[in-house]
Amino acid sequence: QKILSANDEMAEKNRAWLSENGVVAVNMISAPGSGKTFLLERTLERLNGSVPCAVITGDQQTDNDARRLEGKGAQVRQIETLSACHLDAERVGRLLPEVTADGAKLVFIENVGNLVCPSAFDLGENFKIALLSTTEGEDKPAKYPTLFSLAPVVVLTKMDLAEYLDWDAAKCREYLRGVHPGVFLFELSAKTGEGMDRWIQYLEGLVVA
Amino acid sequence: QKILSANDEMAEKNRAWLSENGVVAVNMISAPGSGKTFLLERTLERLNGSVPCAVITGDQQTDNDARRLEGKGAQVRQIETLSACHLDAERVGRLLPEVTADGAKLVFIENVGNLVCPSAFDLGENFKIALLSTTEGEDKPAKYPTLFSLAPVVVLTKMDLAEYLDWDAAKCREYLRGVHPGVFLFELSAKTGEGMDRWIQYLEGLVVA
Ligand SMILES: Nc1nc2c(ncn2[C@@H]2O[C@H](COP(=O)(O)OP(=O)(O)OP(=O)(O)O)[C@@H](O)[C@H]2O)c(=O)[nH]1
Ligand SMILES: Nc1nc2c(ncn2[C@@H]2O[C@H](COP(=O)(O)OP(=O)(O)OP(=O)(O)O)[C@@H](O)[C@H]2O)c(=O)[nH]1
Ligand SMILES: [Mg+2]
Ligand SMILES: [Mg+2]
Repeated sequence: QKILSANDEMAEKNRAWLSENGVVAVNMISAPGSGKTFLLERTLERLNGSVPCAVITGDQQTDNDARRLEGKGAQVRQIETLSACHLDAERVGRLLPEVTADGAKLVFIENVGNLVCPSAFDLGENFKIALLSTTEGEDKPAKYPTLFSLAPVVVLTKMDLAEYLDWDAAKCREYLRGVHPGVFLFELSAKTGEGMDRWIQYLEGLVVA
Repeated sequence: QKILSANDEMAEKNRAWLSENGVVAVNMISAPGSGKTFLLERTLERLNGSVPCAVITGDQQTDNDARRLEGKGAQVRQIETLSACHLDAERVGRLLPEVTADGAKLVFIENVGNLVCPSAFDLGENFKIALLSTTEGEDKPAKYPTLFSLAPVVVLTKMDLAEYLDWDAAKCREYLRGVHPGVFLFELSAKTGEGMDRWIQYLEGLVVA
């Protein structure tokens, strides 16, 4: 019988709460600056009025990300982790009822920018979404395999910069499938809108009855 | 009397070893994909023959970075941390004599890509160098203040992409100085060579008798 850590016990409570309340939560994990908040800005604008959303965002310090996400029809809360390099199930769990109080069915959890630590801390989410930007380099999935092997969905961001970077799309997909055969991949640019329709349709599909 | 952690005790041993052996070590810390290895590739090529260098590079998995740095006149060793999100003083300490055996005076330690955890683990280095790429966004120093407040030197990388990103150089410098007044700043592109002369001269100055 596995002994659960305090975090895992809380994660299980969150998982049960989400299920009982018909809410889907995704845990967005990636390196600093790969475009999580930017993608959420454009995503919330597109889903505003069609899918009731909410956001819990974590950073060591500042509420810069939360402020960028306000005014788009979704409840947004900022967690400042101070020294911690990842969100934890307890602090996220406390915010779930509050952030869904006005009917949100889809909760985006933007984790602290980090390709390693957040993978080890279950928040009770339905699943993890890993983001990787074209500017980070094709081999990151192999070098940071814990996250990429755990995340069933990967979003490749900043595709608009690919041409200036000699981005090797095939090589990146090879690295991704090497670490996670069958991973579900989005290649998009939240800046130009390329690939955003398919991403938005996917999200709408998560909460359709 | 402060009780040192096991890591800090080892770090002090490393610090003493470096001093006794006339070797300078810098701990390069930044987000995944901000260009640490790329900068080291170009740096080793430029210092080859003028400053004897060595590299200790850490990643969760693979020796991709070490392989990129071979054949440039410097001893290179890869540490695979597996689950750890940062290098530790003990593993680095074991490699210091080996990697300087043929006379290296400047050791570059490329830490695991992570803007949070490595700041908390002293390796015994002379000082930390934080890297930040234009593609990550101007406000990262405020959002990840632990590293940027500890690092006396910051290298702004990928300046060649600044024009495609509407990079706000003044805003970024403001964030950097807000977290660390008096920080010593390099703005360069290892790709085009912009700003590299001043960086190389600075490194040469570290080891001149
Ligand atoms: N060209 C381009 N730039 C982008 C895109 N998405 C984000 N960016 C830029 O990338 C930088 C970082 O974006 P953020 O949204 O702050 O990244 P983040 O992942 O939320 O960062 P953290 O929360 O600190 O981990 C900003 O300067 C954005 O404008 C994109 O699709 N194309
Ligand atoms: N345009 C441009 N691209 C760069 C520059 N420096 C690095 N890159 C690209 O950025 C990506 C990441 O570079 P790396 O050197 O692997 O970054 P890193 O910091 O060593 O990554 P980790 O070791 O995984 O943390 C690669 O695709 C590089 O080609 C630069 O000055 N300009
Ligand atoms: Mg963000
Ligand atoms: Mg590297």
